[in-house]
Amino acid sequence: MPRIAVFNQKGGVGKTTTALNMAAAMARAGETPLAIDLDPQAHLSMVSGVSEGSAESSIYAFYRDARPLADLVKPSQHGWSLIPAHLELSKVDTQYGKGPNILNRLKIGLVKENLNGVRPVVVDCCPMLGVLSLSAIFAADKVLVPVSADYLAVKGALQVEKTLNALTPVLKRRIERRYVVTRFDSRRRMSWDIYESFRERFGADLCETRIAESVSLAEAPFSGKDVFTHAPGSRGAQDYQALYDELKASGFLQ
Amino acid sequence: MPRIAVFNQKGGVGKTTTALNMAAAMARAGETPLAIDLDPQAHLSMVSGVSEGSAESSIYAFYRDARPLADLVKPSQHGWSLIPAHLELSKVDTQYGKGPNILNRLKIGLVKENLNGVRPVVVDCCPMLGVLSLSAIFAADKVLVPVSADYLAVKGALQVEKTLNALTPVLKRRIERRYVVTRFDSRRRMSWDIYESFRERFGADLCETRIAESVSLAEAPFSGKDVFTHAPGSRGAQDYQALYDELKASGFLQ
Ligand SMILES: Nc1ncnc2c1ncn2[C@@H]1O[C@H](COP(=O)(O)OP(=O)(O)OP(=O)(O)O)[C@@H](O)[C@H]1O
Ligand SMILES: Nc1ncnc2c1ncn2[C@@H]1O[C@H](COP(=O)(O)OP(=O)(O)OP(=O)(O)O)[C@@H](O)[C@H]1O
Ligand SMILES: [Mg+2]
Ligand SMILES: [Mg+2]
Repeated sequence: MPRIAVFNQKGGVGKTTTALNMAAAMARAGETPLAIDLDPQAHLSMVSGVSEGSAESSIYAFYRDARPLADLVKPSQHGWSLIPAHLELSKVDTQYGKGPNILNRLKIGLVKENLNGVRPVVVDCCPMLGVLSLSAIFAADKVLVPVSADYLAVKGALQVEKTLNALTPVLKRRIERRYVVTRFDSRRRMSWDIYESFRERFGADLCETRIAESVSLAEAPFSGKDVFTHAPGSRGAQDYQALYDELKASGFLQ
Repeated sequence: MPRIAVFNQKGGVGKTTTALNMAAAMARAGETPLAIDLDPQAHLSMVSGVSEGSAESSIYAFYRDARPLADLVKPSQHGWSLIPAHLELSKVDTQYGKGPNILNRLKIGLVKENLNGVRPVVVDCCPMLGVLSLSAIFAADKVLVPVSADYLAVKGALQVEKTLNALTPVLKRRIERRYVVTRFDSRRRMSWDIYESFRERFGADLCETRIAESVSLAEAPFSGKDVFTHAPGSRGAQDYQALYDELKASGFLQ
């Protein structure tokens, strides 16, 4: 069962939107996905319709009090479960170096509790390469990198690639990764130019599926729903379904 | 002369785009603005056409080696100057509590060197409320808050308002602030609904000017230019000019 970190240190590229709708696509395919919100700003928790809880009932309790991850799982209303985040989680990022194993704790917890023997895990990251995002990458088998089609996102994607490659000797394995272009505006010449340059740079690591800029994806959080529930026929739903199908077919979701 | 922090802890709402084009608008009005990049990911530095430098020639040298800010100023090619950032700057964020006065050092430096007696200062922040962004807010007279017209941005704007109000007793003054809606898509019903709800919530603190989603703003960084230089007649240039004019007329840029 895959453990997927949704990561890009660039802000606003669609990490949370991707984590949410990938978990929903997995649930619709009959899997029982577990989403983990590893962003102190708790955006995935907010858009999952999970009401705001205390730090003690969030993933921060795993770090601070060694609470079992299984105790922190909340069902969302749409077929997938979530361990929510909390603002206190930012204390973990400022603890770099204050524990030899902090980067490995999430992986150890998931493996020890066998939380993903039978269920896929999707981790949403914050827009910073700190202890939390590194913990997600260390815990994951694979990294899904949403990239938007603009200048700083191009720079950011190259930075992500560098980071993942730099971690290969540390983790003693090559981290499997896929880049998916999001917020794609097909009317812009620039969008296609960038897509082509990603294709040249990342080859088969670049998804064929592009997630179009689509109002259904921006609207869905207002009803606390994923896009399939909020707007089943919409472009946004079709694109995330296509992304799920492509990643499934290519073995990325094994 | 104003010191303006461009801040929002939400990623990808247009902080860097706003900092760049506000500095450019000031330069076109005959002012001599100084931009300070306080994001370890150095996006403002990248889009200013300032080539990537060492940590020693970035704002990190001010923090680590107490180098004078004046020594770190680089001219950009379009009439405004910049103190660039560097990835090493992330070490400052992890030093919370390791220096009683770290939050005040930028303000003290600017005042002591009288760096903005005659010139306005614009500070670009990273998408996190840590030591760096707090330093920018402490150093600034005013905060300009770009907000995009979507669900998480609404949540984020309320969070920013809470944060600024919570700092009032700490700073012993009310931080003057303006919210500006960015990446506005006037064809979406949702955009107008959100704008109206911001108007209700923020009243006169919400700018009349809305920055439309406009390809010229996304393209300009590819040529290392601000939008006025890259696409003078474009919607993006008009909108940022209008924002500058509005903030000037209302006294926010005094
Ligand atoms: N394909 C899309 N079409 C329309 N809107 C989108 C799309 N993808 C994302 N959005 C909207 O853009 C905003 C930013 O997306 P999102 O919050 O998922 O990005 P993020 O990378 O998680 O941001 P952060 O770095 O702040 O965590 C959200 O409000 C979301 O609703
Ligand atoms: N009004 C707009 N129209 C079109 N594109 C825009 C607009 N504003 C911003 N963009 C593009 O959206 C992307 C995100 O904007 P920007 O990087 O300025 O946001 P940010 O808040 O600084 O992000 P971060 O949180 O990562 O620092 C950029 O590539 C930028 O070119
Ligand atoms: Mg997010
Ligand atoms: Mg920025």
